[in-house]
Amino acid sequence: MPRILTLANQKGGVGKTTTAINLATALAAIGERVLIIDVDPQGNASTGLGISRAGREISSYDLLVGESDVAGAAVMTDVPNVAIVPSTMDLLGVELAIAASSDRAFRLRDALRGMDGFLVAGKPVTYVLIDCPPSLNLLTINALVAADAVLVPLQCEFFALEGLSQLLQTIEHIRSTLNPRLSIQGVVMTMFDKRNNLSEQVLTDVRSEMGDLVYDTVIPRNVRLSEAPSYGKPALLYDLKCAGSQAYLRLATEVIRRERRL
Amino acid sequence: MPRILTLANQKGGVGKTTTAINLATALAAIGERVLIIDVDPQGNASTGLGISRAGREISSYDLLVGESDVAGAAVMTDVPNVAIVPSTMDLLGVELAIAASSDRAFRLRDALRGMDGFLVAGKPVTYVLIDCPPSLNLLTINALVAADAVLVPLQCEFFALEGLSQLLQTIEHIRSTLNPRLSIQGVVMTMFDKRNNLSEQVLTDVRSEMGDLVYDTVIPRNVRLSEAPSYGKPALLYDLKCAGSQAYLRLATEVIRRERRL
Ligand SMILES: Nc1ncnc2c1ncn2[C@@H]1O[C@H](COP(=O)(O)OP(=O)(O)OP(=O)(O)O)[C@@H](O)[C@H]1O
Ligand SMILES: Nc1ncnc2c1ncn2[C@@H]1O[C@H](COP(=O)(O)OP(=O)(O)OP(=O)(O)O)[C@@H](O)[C@H]1O
Ligand SMILES: [Mg+2]
Ligand SMILES: [Mg+2]
Repeated sequence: MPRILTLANQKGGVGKTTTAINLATALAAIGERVLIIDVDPQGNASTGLGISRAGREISSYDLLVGESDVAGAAVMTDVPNVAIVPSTMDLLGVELAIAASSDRAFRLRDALRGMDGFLVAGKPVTYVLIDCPPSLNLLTINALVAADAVLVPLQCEFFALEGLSQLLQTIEHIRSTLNPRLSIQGVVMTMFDKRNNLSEQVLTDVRSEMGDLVYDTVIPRNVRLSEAPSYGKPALLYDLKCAGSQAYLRLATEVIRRERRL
Repeated sequence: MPRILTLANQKGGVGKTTTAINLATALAAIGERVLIIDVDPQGNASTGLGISRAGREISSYDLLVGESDVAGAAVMTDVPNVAIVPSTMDLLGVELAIAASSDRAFRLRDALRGMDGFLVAGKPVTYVLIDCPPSLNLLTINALVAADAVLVPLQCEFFALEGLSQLLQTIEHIRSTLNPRLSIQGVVMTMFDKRNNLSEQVLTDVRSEMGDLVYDTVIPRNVRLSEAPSYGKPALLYDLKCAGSQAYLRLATEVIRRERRL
């Protein structure tokens, strides 16, 4: 069974999708085989990896309503050893479609349990990364219930701090009710701008509040990270040498080191 | 009756809250009396205007479930002529609370129809601004149904473009089913960074696609805008001379000019 990491934060625009795309690519670069599950109806992770609308015939919607399994829904990306189950706006209707069923919170977990036959480069997947929408709705709950651990992208901004305690409460609630194995892998600080004091201050506040949970690696604000998706590529393929790509490579080795410690 | 403008965009982190706070302050600075309704469970607009947790005894949750009217829920802010109905995390439960009732999409509209007795500086409110969460859920639908017009904050980033057509479809759908008077007041480009080509490219793309709907005023990326909320103040009170504050003052005069043309 692969390790399942969910990228969650109900605050919008903090770097969940950018982290999902570039961390997946970096993990693949150091030898892992990665499947991304895009459960955000916006489908930014799918677009950022170059999956056209036509390539999303079968999507994470089908996985959640039980009309497809992982092998049927996953598509390879242009990144070696990275596959994705893409998303479409159909996901907006999933809450309606499954709200009445008693297993509505376990749909994604159960779908991922049936992925043994799915191979990437002829071998089983070692990591699954799940990209969430900016809310604590049934899609994000499904991702938290399916996960072994949560990776929290946190922007170095004042408003981002405000939502952190709510997110931690939700994770604890899921752990104590629906998914006892759920832990926090770590908190990754994003869009750090060394020219502005606010970034420094938020970083210091979060490190003092969260301690070792905060990764040593801090992702800098770097325009190459926001340019890459318009070419349908992760930053590591668009510009490997840029500060953003290098930070995600460091993050990948730190994630693996933490996984080994478990 | 005041003019009701809703700030909506399901893409996260594009500047909805920053625009709600600073446009409200700028409108008040040019003589309007403004009420903000915070319907985002994160409560960033409430925090950014200095409303403590204790000051949110009655909130937009109570408005939506019918346990309070505007006069009972609104509190004055430190900004002259700006009041707010604050929000709390209780809002996360509102969908459950009102999902079964047939008027669930009209709760906010009906609550705002009953605000005649609510006065700011002894006079009726002239503008209501509604700040939405980053999703197209029942809270955002309530805000679109209650509105006369929508103001769309759009970040100068590639991913922000992707969600625009979906948002426009949703607005059109609400207009044709639940709120025939709903129009688009305009699209305001935010976090424009003149140092990077991507900003320029996105601005050009949006102007060619949306034409006159795009305000002439473009909000620059300006760190003072993101520092101000940590002091519980709008940027106009924190640093009136900064580029961000000056842009929001220009936006306010442009919004009024468009309103007058109607
Ligand atoms: N380190 C960075 N430096 C510069 N830009 C970044 C960085 N990380 C992300 N971005 C850009 O900031 C915007 C927000 O990032 P992203 O879309 O990944 O956040 P998100 O949390 O997934 O948003 P949402 O809440 O809408 O899902 C995007 O336009 C992205 O390209
Ligand atoms: N023009 C700007 N320049 C610099 N920073 C900005 C600007 N506008 C907003 N910000 C900052 O960017 C972040 C996102 O903005 P904001 O929270 O207003 O967006 P939002 O759309 O309301 O987010 P959400 O989708 O989570 O509700 C905040 O930390 C804010 O302080
Ligand atoms: Mg995203
Ligand atoms: Mg907001």
